[in-house]
Amino acid sequence: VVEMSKVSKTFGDGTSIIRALDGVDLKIEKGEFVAIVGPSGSGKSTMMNLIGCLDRPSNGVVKIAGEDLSMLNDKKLTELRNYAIGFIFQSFFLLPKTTALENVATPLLYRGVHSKEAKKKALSMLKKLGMSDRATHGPTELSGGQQQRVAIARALVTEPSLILADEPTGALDSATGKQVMDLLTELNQEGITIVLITHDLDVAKRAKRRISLKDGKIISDTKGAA
Amino acid sequence: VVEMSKVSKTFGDGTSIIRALDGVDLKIEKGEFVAIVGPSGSGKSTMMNLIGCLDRPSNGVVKIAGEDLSMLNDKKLTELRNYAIGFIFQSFFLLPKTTALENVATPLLYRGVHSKEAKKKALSMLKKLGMSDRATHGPTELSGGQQQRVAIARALVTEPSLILADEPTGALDSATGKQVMDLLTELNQEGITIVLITHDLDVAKRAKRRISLKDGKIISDTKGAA
Ligand SMILES: Nc1ncnc2c1ncn2[C@@H]1O[C@H](COP(=O)(O)OP(=O)(O)OP(=O)(O)O)[C@@H](O)[C@H]1O
Ligand SMILES: Nc1ncnc2c1ncn2[C@@H]1O[C@H](COP(=O)(O)OP(=O)(O)OP(=O)(O)O)[C@@H](O)[C@H]1O
Ligand SMILES: [Mg+2]
Ligand SMILES: [Mg+2]
Repeated sequence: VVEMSKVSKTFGDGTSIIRALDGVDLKIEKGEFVAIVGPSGSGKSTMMNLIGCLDRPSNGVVKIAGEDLSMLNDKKLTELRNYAIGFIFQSFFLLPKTTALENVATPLLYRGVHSKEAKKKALSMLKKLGMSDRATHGPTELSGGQQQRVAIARALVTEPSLILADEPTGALDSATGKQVMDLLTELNQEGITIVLITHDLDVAKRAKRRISLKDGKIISDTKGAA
Repeated sequence: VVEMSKVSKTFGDGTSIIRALDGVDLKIEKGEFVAIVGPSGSGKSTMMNLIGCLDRPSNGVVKIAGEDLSMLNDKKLTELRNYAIGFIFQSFFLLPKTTALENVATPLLYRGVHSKEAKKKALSMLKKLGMSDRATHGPTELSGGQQQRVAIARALVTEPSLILADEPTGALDSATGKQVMDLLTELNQEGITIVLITHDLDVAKRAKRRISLKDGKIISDTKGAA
């Protein structure tokens, strides 16, 4: 469902070129549960932005569900992003003057779901993440870990077939982090493909495959928790 | 150097009162290295904001270096914040359209340090955090962990006597996180007081005292890594 061939991504130009990704080849099948690990700055979030159709590679081809992303126009890319993919961002990106409930309901409203049904589904997802009692609060009224859980709820509420999670437990204590991992594991068992970036080795162990990045390159790709 | 007596902090009013902190008594002596742990939403960042003079309690007294913060006017509070305290924020709060170097130099400029000297000290601190090669880049051009390291550099560049670190390794891989903890341990050995919030038990073990929060209350306070 995800395929990258000879993918590179560089930033900057002339004197200061940064090779965020450098010749990456990668295949992820439907239903896999993959952890991406590596040092700070090694290219993990950059890779995930390419998979999530939020950025385009400088070189190489990225395919999602067999479709070469460079062949899709913006309308089709947006459709893919909104209907097939749930993205949990490293820095959350919650709408600031908006309640937790509205933040989570937003992707459903974009799909044309009626407001009443969207809010019902949003509340149910917030409940799964222990956040239903704070549904009427905005991001500035929530702790770091509470904001993270709202971001997770928003990514999952549309029941995507591909979940991209960038450090989904970074701001959570171990008990709350385990609840999130239990939820992701449950979704994976239902057939949903999960690609997860983490610095936490206990989290990485719960995936079935581990890809290690270093300086924009894949240095190891092992199946079975190690 | 930090003293809290019967401190409470509530948000909201009428129907939805949130007791972020509820009757907290705490004494931290000069030179201590304290870890604050607890579930997401238990009041850790709220407590740190009160210690860091960024917020006032709803009840009780907060004293820094023997001074009751409620007795200080805004000018004296700002002076305390800028000269004695280094704050590493959970969400970094870097200036957006500003380079890493300028972000780190800013607290020195506020103290009246000349621009040339401020930049020299800023670059040296960025170097300690492995970020000197990215000094001319702004936050949007940096990875999550790189932004975190710039935020750490900024908090340390003024050589504060009290460091308040809210999840300082949250976005870092374990090797980079260890470098940051080595640096904090070194500063503590020089006599600097460190109060650190973390969800990472390996990080908490490096402190000499652990305070656990739950629902805004201190439920345990143990000396010696456990
Ligand atoms: N401005 C605010 N308005 C309403 N509630 C708030 C506000 N700021 C914090 N809170 C609430 O106070 C409680 C404690 O928040 P705090 O940020 O201190 O938690 P924390 O322990 O740092 O959590 P985390 O580990 O998730 O960062 C939480 O329930 C939070 O939602
Ligand atoms: N817009 C940009 N301009 C310049 N460099 C960039 C930009 N975005 C990312 N980079 C650089 O690309 C490299 C990879 O960044 P990326 O965010 O993918 O790292 P990461 O592995 O997610 O790191 P972390 O674990 O710290 O989040 C880093 O050196 C980063 O500074
Ligand atoms: Mg990242
Ligand atoms: Mg917090």
